[in-house]
Order: sequence, then structure tokens, then C-alpha cells
Amino acid sequence: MIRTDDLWKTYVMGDEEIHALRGVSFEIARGEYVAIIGPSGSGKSTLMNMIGCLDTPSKGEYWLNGKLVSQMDDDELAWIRNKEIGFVFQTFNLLPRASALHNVELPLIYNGTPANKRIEMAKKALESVELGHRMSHKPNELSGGQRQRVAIARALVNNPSIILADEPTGNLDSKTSVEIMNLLEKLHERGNTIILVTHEPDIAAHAHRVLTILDGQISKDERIR
Amino acid sequence: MIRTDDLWKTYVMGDEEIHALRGVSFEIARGEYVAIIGPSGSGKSTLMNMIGCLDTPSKGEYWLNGKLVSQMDDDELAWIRNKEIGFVFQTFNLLPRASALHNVELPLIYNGTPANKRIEMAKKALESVELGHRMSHKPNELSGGQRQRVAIARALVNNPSIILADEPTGNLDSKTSVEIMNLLEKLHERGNTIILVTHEPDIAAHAHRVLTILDGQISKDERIR
Ligand SMILES: Nc1ncnc2c1ncn2[C@@H]1O[C@H](COP(=O)(O)OP(=O)(O)OP(=O)(O)O)[C@@H](O)[C@H]1O
Ligand SMILES: Nc1ncnc2c1ncn2[C@@H]1O[C@H](COP(=O)(O)OP(=O)(O)OP(=O)(O)O)[C@@H](O)[C@H]1O
Ligand SMILES: [Mg+2]
Ligand SMILES: [Mg+2]
Repeated sequence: MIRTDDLWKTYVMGDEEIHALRGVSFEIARGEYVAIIGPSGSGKSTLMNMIGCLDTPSKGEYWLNGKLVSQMDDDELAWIRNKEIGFVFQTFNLLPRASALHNVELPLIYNGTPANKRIEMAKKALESVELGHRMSHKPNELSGGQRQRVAIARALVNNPSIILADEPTGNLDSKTSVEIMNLLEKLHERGNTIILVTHEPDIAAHAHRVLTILDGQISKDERIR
Repeated sequence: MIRTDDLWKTYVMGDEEIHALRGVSFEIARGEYVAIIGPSGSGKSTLMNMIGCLDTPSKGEYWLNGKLVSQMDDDELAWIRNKEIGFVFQTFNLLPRASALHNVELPLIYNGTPANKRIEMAKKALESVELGHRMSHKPNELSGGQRQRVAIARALVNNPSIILADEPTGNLDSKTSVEIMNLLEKLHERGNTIILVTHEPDIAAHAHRVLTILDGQISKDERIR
């Protein structure tokens, strides 16, 4: 379902070139649960942005569900991003002036879900991350971990088939981390494809397969369950 | 050096009152190394903002170096915040349009350090967090862990006597986390007072004393070394 072939991403800074990805090739089948680990600056978030169709490679190809992403038209890309992929960003990317509820509603607004259904689904998603009591708070009225949970709720509200989570538990205490990992576990059992970036080996251990990235390249690809 | 007496912080949301801190009292002596742990939403960042003179309590008192903070004039507060306290925020709070170098220079600009000295000190601080090769990058041209390290470098550049760090290793891989904790260890040995908020017990274990916060109150205060 996800296949990359020799992906490169190069950032040009003045007269310096930074190769954030240097020829990344792998396949992830429908329903897999993959963790990506690697040092700070190794290219994880860059790779996630490629997979999530949020950024394009400098070189190489990316097939999603058998179609070459670089040749998809805007409507198709938008549809995939909205309907198929739920993204938890490393930096949350919440609308600062909107409530938690409204932030979680956003993907449903984009795909035209009627208002009453939207609000009900958004409330449910917030309850699943234990934020039913903080729905009207704006991001700056929430703790770090609460903001992260709003981002997780937003990623899940559309029941996407592919969940991309970049450091979903980075700001969470151990109890909440366990709850989020259990939530991802349930979603995986239901058939979702899960790709998660983490620095923490205990979090990576929940996945079934671990890709290790080092200086923009996959250095290891290991089945752990 | 730091003494709080019955600190309360209440946020009013419409007709709801949220008591983020509910009577927090403790003393931290000069040169101590304290970790604050507690669940998401328990009040850690709120408490750090009080200690760092960035926010005022709704009730209760805070003495810093024997002076009642609520009765300090603006100049004195600004001096303390600039010269005495280095703050690593949970959300980094970097200037988005300025380079890493410029971000780290900021505290030195505020206290009138001459340009050549500033640049030299800022470079040194960035090298101490292994970002000598990313100095001209802006925050959105840096990885999550790199941004966190810029925030750490900025907090340390002025050699403050008190270091307040809210989740300093949240976005860092294990190797970089170890490096940052070693850096904090060195600073502690040199006589600095360190107060760090963390969710991770292994990080808290580096401290000499652990305060546990639960629902806005200190539930435990334990010397561990
Ligand atoms: N500006 C605000 N307005 C309203 N409520 C707030 C505001 N800031 C924080 N809160 C609430 O106060 C409580 C404590 O927040 P705080 O940020 O101190 O928690 P924390 O312990 O740092 O959590 P985390 O581990 O998730 O970072 C939370 O329930 C939060 O929703
Ligand atoms: N927009 C950009 N312009 C220039 N360089 C960039 C840009 N974005 C990322 N980089 C660089 O590319 C490299 C990879 O960044 P990336 O964010 O993918 O790392 P990461 O593995 O997610 O790191 P972390 O674990 O710290 O989040 C880093 O060295 C970073 O400095
Ligand atoms: Mg990243
Ligand atoms: Mg916090």
C-alpha cells in the first residue's frame, strides 16, 4: 500500500546542501504497524511528510495504494490526505484561536460532514483521549500533553485507514502514554495501518516492525512481532 | 533561595474555574537539583511559570533570594529573569523568523552584551548542544530535537544561576538526552540550581530531589541522593 523507491530530499541553504533523505526505499503493506526510530536530525519527520503527501521528494518515487503520488492531481491528493491519512505532527499544528473541539472538527469540515454529526464525532474523539472536560479550551489554555492529545484526536476523528504519528507520546506522562498506545493497538487490531515515529524504544516495542533511520537512510528493517 | 507559600493559580473559563495550582508550598535551596514529576495537566508548567517570574499567582506568596516577588518592581523582575534565570519552555518559544544563532543571542541582547562577545557566547552555547553546524537555520528549518536544543542553548547562554527546564528532553533521542543530562549535571556541579520538569522517571532519577505534583498540589517530596 505504501512503497517508496530511492527517495531523496535536499534542502538548499545558501551555498550549502542538506540531504535530509538519501535514497530511502521500503514497502509497508496494508494493516502493518511500523515504528521508525533514529537520532535527532536523521530524517524521520521529513520522511513522514513524504508519506503523508505533505511534501514532495527532490528525487525518487512514492506509490500510495498503487498510484504514483507525484502524478496524482490535487483533488486526489486532497482526498487521500483527508479521508485516508490521519496525521499527528511532532509540533501539533493546532489552530491557536480555535477551541479543542473546533480543532478536532477540522478534517470533518473539509470533507463536508454536516455540523451535528461533526460535533458528535469530535466530542467522541476528544473523550477517547480523556479531554471531554477541556473541549472549549484553546491550545494556549491547555497543558503540553493536552495539546498533544487534541492533535491525536484530530488525526483519528475521520477514522482514517493510515495513521501517521510523529512522536505521539513525547509530551505525555507514562499513564497517558499507555492509554494512547492502547488506543493505537485497538486501531491496529481493527485493520488500520500505523506508522509511528518515536525516540523511545519502549514505545517502538509496541509496533510489529521497526525501521531504523540514520543520516537520511534506512540502516535497519526488523520484524519484532 | 526559592520559597513558595500556599500558591494558587485559578483560570476562569466562562462560568468554570480551573484551579491549576491549589496551595503549593516548598523551599528550594541554592545549588539544589530538583525534578518535578506529575501527570499531564497536573500543574507543572503553571508552577514553572510562577517560579520563573513569568506569571503571577492568584493567591499565595513567592520569595526569590529573600525578596517577595510580587513586590518587586519591573526593573528588578527583568534583571532577575535575564541574569538569574535560564528558562527552557515546554514549547520552545523560539522566534520563527530568526536564525538559531540569533535566537540564542537574545538574552545577551537584552542585557547589553556587545555584539562580538554575544556572537562568540551564542556560538559556544550552540556547540555545547551539538548544533554548531545549524547556526544559520531558522526554527522551521530544524528538526524537533534541534529546536529543543536551540531552546536549551538559549537558556544557558547567560550562565544563569537558576535553570528551569520544562521537559528539556521530550523531543530528543536517547543519545542526545544523555548529552543534555550530562550538561545539566556539570552545571549542577558548578553550583547552579536546577529545577526540571519531566514525565520520564529515568530523567527525574538524575536529580537529587523529586517533587511529585498531582491535581495542583505537591503530593510527595523525596530526597533521592
Ligand atoms: N491559560 C489557561 N487557561 C485555562 N486553563 C489552563 C490554562 N493554562 C493551563 N490550564 C489548565 O491548567 C491545568 C494545568 O496545566 P499545566 O500546563 O500546568 O499542566 P502540566 O502539568 O504542565 O501538563 P503537561 O504534562 O501536559 O504539560 C490543565 O488542566 C490545563 O488545562
Ligand atoms: N526546511 C528545512 N530546511 C533546511 N534543513 C532542514 C529543513 N527541515 C529539516 N532540515 C534538516 O534536515 C534534517 C532532518 O530533519 P528532520 O526534521 O526530518 O529530523 P528528525 O529525524 O525528525 O529529527 P528529530 O528527532 O529531532 O525530530 C535535519 O538535519 C534538519 O536540520
Ligand atoms: Mg522530527
Ligand atoms: Mg506542561
